[in-house]
Amino acid sequence: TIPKPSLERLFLYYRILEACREGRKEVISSEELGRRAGVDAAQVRKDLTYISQCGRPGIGYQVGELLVALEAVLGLKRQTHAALVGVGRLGTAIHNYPGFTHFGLRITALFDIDPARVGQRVGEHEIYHIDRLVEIVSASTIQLGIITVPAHAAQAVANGLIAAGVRGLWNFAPVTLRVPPGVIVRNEDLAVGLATLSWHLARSAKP
Amino acid sequence: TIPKPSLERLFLYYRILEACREGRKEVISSEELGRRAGVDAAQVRKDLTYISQCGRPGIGYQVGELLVALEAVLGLKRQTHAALVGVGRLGTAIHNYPGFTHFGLRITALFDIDPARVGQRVGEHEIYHIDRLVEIVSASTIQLGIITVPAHAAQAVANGLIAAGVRGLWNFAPVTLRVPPGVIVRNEDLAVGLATLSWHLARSAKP
Ligand SMILES: NC(=O)c1ccc[n+]([C@@H]2O[C@H](COP(=O)([O-])OP(=O)(O)OC[C@H]3O[C@@H](n4cnc5c(N)ncnc54)[C@H](O)[C@@H]3O)[C@@H](O)[C@H]2O)c1
Ligand SMILES: NC(=O)c1ccc[n+]([C@@H]2O[C@H](COP(=O)([O-])OP(=O)(O)OC[C@H]3O[C@@H](n4cnc5c(N)ncnc54)[C@H](O)[C@@H]3O)[C@@H](O)[C@H]2O)c1
Repeated sequence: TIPKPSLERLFLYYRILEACREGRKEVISSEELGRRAGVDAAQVRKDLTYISQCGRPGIGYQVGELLVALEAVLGLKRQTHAALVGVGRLGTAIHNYPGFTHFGLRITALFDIDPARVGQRVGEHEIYHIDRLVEIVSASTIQLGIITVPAHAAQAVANGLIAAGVRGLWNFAPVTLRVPPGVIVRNEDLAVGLATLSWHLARSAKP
Repeated sequence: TIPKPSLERLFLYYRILEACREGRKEVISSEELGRRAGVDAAQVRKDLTYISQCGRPGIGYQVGELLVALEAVLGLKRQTHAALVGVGRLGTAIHNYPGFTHFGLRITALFDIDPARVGQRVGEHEIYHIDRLVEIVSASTIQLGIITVPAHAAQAVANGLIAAGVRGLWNFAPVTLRVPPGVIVRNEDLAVGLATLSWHLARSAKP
């Protein structure tokens, strides 16, 4: 399997190579790909061996070939359907963001608990009441749950998604979810990200 | 200095202990703190040595004492002032989020380029035009820049913030920023987070 840091870099290279394709650039060296990704060239070459791509010395890599190989290994053509629970500030920003379709994500159902939001139409979807989560999700092709509800509601929402057969959770609430084995959780704790940055900033600030 | 994984966990413990204080819980064991944080008890004890806290065997830690020690070591009482550039979907969600004040962050200036947004009032702030970034930020106590503009504009915005004296950047745009030594950048690449989750999901899915 591909180690996590390499995997994250491969997704980064994919986005850079897409921009090259749009700019009609056909060949790229590991030095240039490295410069655009903020990674050194030797690391780029090592990462690309995971998708069995070797550049030609002096010429580099074919952009088109790299994209095909990355799409296959990273499964980017695969569609992943997701339910988003909690259509508040963050949920709305995530739902409306076109960038996730690059990676094959489609949000196909929205849920909330607030009577003022339930029944509203957002884009092509209607916001369902959370009580219908298991009924709607278990009858769908949804494999992923995006949790953008307040911290106190997150565990109950996770339980509902798991009961409906979802095996992957993308959690933005600042709590540690307890899930059975076989369920994959990715926590995005934005506040901790910020706190770590300002901590480093204070330590490096001029005394 | 504190290693990054321990540092991120200390912020997580801080949030859990705050909830304990609100619930009038005065003592907590490393087992219980570990269970709430999703970390094993031995790791909790090891992390807490960074803030020179040792529990009493059989009794545990005083919640109040841990909070005081964490606030001091993590510098949580320190105010960090930030400028947010790009008051769109994500920028608005981040600006309105009350959770960041726990970690001493205050967003004190907003910037955008869209004439329809410039001059609008959001909460207590007026949205300034990006052309006034250096003038306003260099005359302020702002140390941190939050970048929520589209990818094509992010490098120019980073340059402006650095020119204005900012030394820390929290970047949400999916590009690798090039910055001079001494400037700290934290990238939050949400799309890569999602892509990695759906990759693991596909690999573990039933064949
Ligand atoms: N806004 C940010 O920038 C930000 C940053 C970091 C973390 N977060 C975290 O993301 C989560 C969402 O934050 P937000 O700012 O969007 O909050 P918000 O209050 O704007 O939105 C929360 C939404 O969840 C809904 N909800 C509440 N309980 C529910 C339940 N049981 N079932 C279904 N829906 C429910 C609410 O009706 C609301 O629409 C929170 O856990 C927050 O801590 C947000
Ligand atoms: N919305 C999400 O959930 C999400 C998820 C992942 C990544 N991102 C990234 O975050 C960034 C913001 O995304 P969004 O969804 O909020 O986009 P958006 O288009 O809703 O907002 C972008 C804002 O930036 C402003 N802007 C553009 N150029 C500018 C410049 N030169 N100076 C100042 N302001 C400028 C625009 O006027 C707009 O208000 C993007 O880089 C995006 O790729 C967003």
